[in-house]
Amino acid sequence: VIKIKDITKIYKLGDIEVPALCGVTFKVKKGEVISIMGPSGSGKSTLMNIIGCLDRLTSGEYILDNEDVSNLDDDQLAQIRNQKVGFVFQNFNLLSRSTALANVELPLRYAGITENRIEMAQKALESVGLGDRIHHKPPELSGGQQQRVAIARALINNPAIILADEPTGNLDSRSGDEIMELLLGLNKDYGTTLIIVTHDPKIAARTARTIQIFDGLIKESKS
Amino acid sequence: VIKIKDITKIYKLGDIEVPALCGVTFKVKKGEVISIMGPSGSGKSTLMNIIGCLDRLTSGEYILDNEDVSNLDDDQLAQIRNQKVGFVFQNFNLLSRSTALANVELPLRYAGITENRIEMAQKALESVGLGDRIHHKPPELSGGQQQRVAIARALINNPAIILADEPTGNLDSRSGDEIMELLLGLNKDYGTTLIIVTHDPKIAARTARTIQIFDGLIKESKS
Ligand SMILES: Nc1ncnc2c1ncn2[C@@H]1O[C@H](COP(=O)(O)OP(=O)(O)OP(=O)(O)O)[C@@H](O)[C@H]1O
Ligand SMILES: Nc1ncnc2c1ncn2[C@@H]1O[C@H](COP(=O)(O)OP(=O)(O)OP(=O)(O)O)[C@@H](O)[C@H]1O
Ligand SMILES: [Mg+2]
Ligand SMILES: [Mg+2]
Repeated sequence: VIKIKDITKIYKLGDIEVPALCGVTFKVKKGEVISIMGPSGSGKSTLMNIIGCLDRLTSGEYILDNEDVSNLDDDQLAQIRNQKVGFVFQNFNLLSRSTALANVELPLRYAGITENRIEMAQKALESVGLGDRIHHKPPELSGGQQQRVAIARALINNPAIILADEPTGNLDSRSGDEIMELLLGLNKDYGTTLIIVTHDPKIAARTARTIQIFDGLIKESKS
Repeated sequence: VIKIKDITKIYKLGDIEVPALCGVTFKVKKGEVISIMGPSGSGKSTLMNIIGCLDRLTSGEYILDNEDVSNLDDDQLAQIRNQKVGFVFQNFNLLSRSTALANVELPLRYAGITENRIEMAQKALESVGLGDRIHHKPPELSGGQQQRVAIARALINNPAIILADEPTGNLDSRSGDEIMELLLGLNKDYGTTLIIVTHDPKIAARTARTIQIFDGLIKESKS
């Protein structure tokens, strides 16, 4: 479902060019569960942002669901994101002045859903163990609770592809296991494609295949 | 150096009371290296904020360096923070419109240091592996790089106490080891007291004593 070919990403900082991805090629089948590992700064989030249509590649080709998305405009990318991708951000990206409930409900509004939004959002928060925190705003939540709100928000539209950028970095191992159970359950029940960036080898061990990234290049890919 | 007795912390959200710490008592000796572990939401960051004089306890007693800090006003707490404590925040708390260099330099300005600030800040960033990223602003850095800027900033004044709230959550295991080497080196060379909140048992294993927190209470403390 995802085909990436020779992707480069060069950030421009004034006159300086910062190469973040230096020619990345791989494929992900529909319904696959893969993990991405690599040192801090190696390009994992950059790659996830391109896969999730949040950022543009500098060169190369990205085919998503048989459609070339490499050269779409911002509105077209936004539409693909809303319809196909659930994204758990490394820094959560929650609205700090809205409650957990309102944060999780937001994708439902964008999807034009008019019925039962509150119930659906509450259920999603219960599924990540936050049923008793739904009216707290992000500054009134612990780091791991904020992370779980971000996870609940990514799942709420039952997207075909879930991209999770270090989803358990702020969680104790038991909460981390519960999140993996939840994600793997979606894969099992709905065939959701999962791409999980992680620094935790125990999380990676629960995925079918691990891609190692190093200095913007894929070093190896093993199952 | 740190004596905490029967500390409670109750957050108020409108009419609702959220108990975060329910009577915590422990002592930390000068030069000790301890870790704090516990489930997400159990009260670790709340405890760290009280120890670091960033937040007030609801009841109980906190003696720091033989001085009762339980009832100081905001200015007095700020002074203690600047002089004695280096804090690595779980969510980094970097200034997003300032470079890494400016962020790390900030505590030196507050301490009234007028000479060599840039060199000292650059050296601190090199010590966490970010010598080639000093002019990047936080949005131009990876998650783990932002975490390392936060660490460099906490160390720059060579404080007597370092409080690190999940300092390796966004780091691969090798970068995490390098950070632990750095922190333990400060303890060895300067007798810096280290209190490290972590979800990683391998990090905790490198500390002399681990305190387990559960639902706002200390469950056990073992070496
Ligand atoms: N400002 C606040 N208002 C209300 N409740 C709060 C506030 N800050 C934290 N809490 C609650 O207090 C409890 C303890 O929070 P704390 O941040 O100390 O947890 P933690 O142990 O650091 O968790 P994590 O491992 O997820 O970072 C949580 O249940 C949280 O929802
Ligand atoms: N907006 C930007 N401008 C310039 N350089 C950037 C920008 N964003 C990221 N970078 C650089 O690109 C490189 C890759 O960043 P990326 O966020 O993809 O790393 P990562 O593998 O996710 O790391 P981590 O594990 O620390 O999250 C880093 O060296 C970073 O400094
Ligand atoms: Mg990243
Ligand atoms: Mg915390």
